[in-house]
Amino acid sequence: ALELRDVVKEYPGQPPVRALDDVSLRIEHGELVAVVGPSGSGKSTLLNVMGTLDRPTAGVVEVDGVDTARMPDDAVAGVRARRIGFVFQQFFLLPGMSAVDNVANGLLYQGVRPAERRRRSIEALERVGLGHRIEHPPNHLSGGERQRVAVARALVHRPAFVLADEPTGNLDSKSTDAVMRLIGDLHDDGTTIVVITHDTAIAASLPRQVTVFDGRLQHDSGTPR
Amino acid sequence: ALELRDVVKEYPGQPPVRALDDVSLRIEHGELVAVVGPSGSGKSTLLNVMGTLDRPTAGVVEVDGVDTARMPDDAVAGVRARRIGFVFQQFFLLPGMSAVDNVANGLLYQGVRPAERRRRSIEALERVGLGHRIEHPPNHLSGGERQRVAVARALVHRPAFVLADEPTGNLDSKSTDAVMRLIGDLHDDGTTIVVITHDTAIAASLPRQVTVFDGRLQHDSGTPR
Ligand SMILES: Nc1ncnc2c1ncn2[C@@H]1O[C@H](COP(=O)(O)OP(=O)(O)OP(=O)(O)O)[C@@H](O)[C@H]1O
Ligand SMILES: Nc1ncnc2c1ncn2[C@@H]1O[C@H](COP(=O)(O)OP(=O)(O)OP(=O)(O)O)[C@@H](O)[C@H]1O
Ligand SMILES: [Mg+2]
Ligand SMILES: [Mg+2]
Repeated sequence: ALELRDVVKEYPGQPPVRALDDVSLRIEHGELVAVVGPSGSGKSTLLNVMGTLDRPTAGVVEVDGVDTARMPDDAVAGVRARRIGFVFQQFFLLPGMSAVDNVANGLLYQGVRPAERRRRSIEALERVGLGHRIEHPPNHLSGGERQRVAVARALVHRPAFVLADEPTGNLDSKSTDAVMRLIGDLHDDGTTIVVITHDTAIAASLPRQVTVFDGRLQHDSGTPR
Repeated sequence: ALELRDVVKEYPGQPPVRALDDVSLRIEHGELVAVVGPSGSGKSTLLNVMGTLDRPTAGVVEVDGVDTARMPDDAVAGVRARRIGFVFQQFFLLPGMSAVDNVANGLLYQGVRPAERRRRSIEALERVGLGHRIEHPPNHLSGGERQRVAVARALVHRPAFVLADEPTGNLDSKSTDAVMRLIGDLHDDGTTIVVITHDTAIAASLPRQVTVFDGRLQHDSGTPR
């Protein structure tokens, strides 16, 4: 499970910004959850804290019972690299590297040999409709193509947890369907997936919806038990 | 009017990518046009060529009868700075500068004094719901907040032409409505506006829709005359 208890995330400022305000949330293995809420409400902050990219100001963040909020950085980084795949709201692809090499980076810490990394990366790109763009670097790709490369990179090492921040925001309906089908397939294989989305149709199609408002969990359609 | 005649945009490669393939399009003053089409179909390339950010490989690009495709770079830059406001698909805000200063940059070449630049920039940010974030730099803003700063910056100098590339892709419904209302108000004041969008509801709400497919104009719901 991925669990947050009484989590606060506050940024300094005049006045300070309380991006997460006493949040408690438990996500069981194998769940598929939508996170929705207004712009600026705290969704990305929630995902970053869940994925151990950001430390909370207060509260507990447990990944399978291990309290990551109190672990040293390198230990946290190890947990994260092995078990969590992140699709970022602003992609962060490596410029100057081809799409296939960008995706293969997602396999670098998994002990996978180069030929196999390339094979699996090409397969991941084909699944998001980019088999014809594998050698293009990000600056030779459209916005939606870059987004799909970011999706492929996050998923290629088959992490236990996938945290996706607006994975279809730049996509047309055909590419959106391809990405959501890929997410659905991973979920069928047992992956735990959290998707931030502004697309109400996508949110409604997932088994559980969590609503964020002003840094608080305003609504949670509920866990399966 | 903004007019493209027989425009080709080809990128080198194995094989070369024909991002625009013999495109002709005329947009009259005061029009409000949606550009739709699949991811990778050529929409951003079309907008960049229309907005003189990219030179075509072949063909003519006329802004009010002036052939910009054959003008020297500095002359083109002058036309563009005075007359065109761009909302980019990937924002390009200046890091380390507050939201209000980022927006005020949109007024630097208009001979507007600093106090007036600040006043108008605050007003622009309030219109997109960011009055409470004016001093935040981009890295202290959410994805949707950054997008709205980019919208405010593009519009603050009241350009004759606004070219918006997915201006609501990262926004919830409330912020999307605020941005589209702002676009509608500018249009009522006579601004010529072209909006690339994957949101079929937004596209349907505009007076004209142009569909791009594989670098060609597949459909054009038509000009008002
Ligand atoms: N510099 C470049 N070199 C080679 N190919 C490029 C380059 N820039 C863009 N392309 C290709 O040109 C095609 C059109 O790109 P464009 O950015 O116009 O698409 P788009 O319709 O805006 O897509 P999206 O909806 O994903 O933003 C894409 O397939 C892209 O891979
Ligand atoms: N480093 C920071 N310093 C101060 N405030 C911040 C910082 N990072 C984020 N914020 C603020 O925290 C709030 C929550 O941000 P967050 O990115 O989680 O929102 P979000 O729900 O993902 O929004 P969007 O839908 O626009 O992506 C925002 O109002 C933002 O301005
Ligand atoms: Mg966000
Ligand atoms: Mg584009």
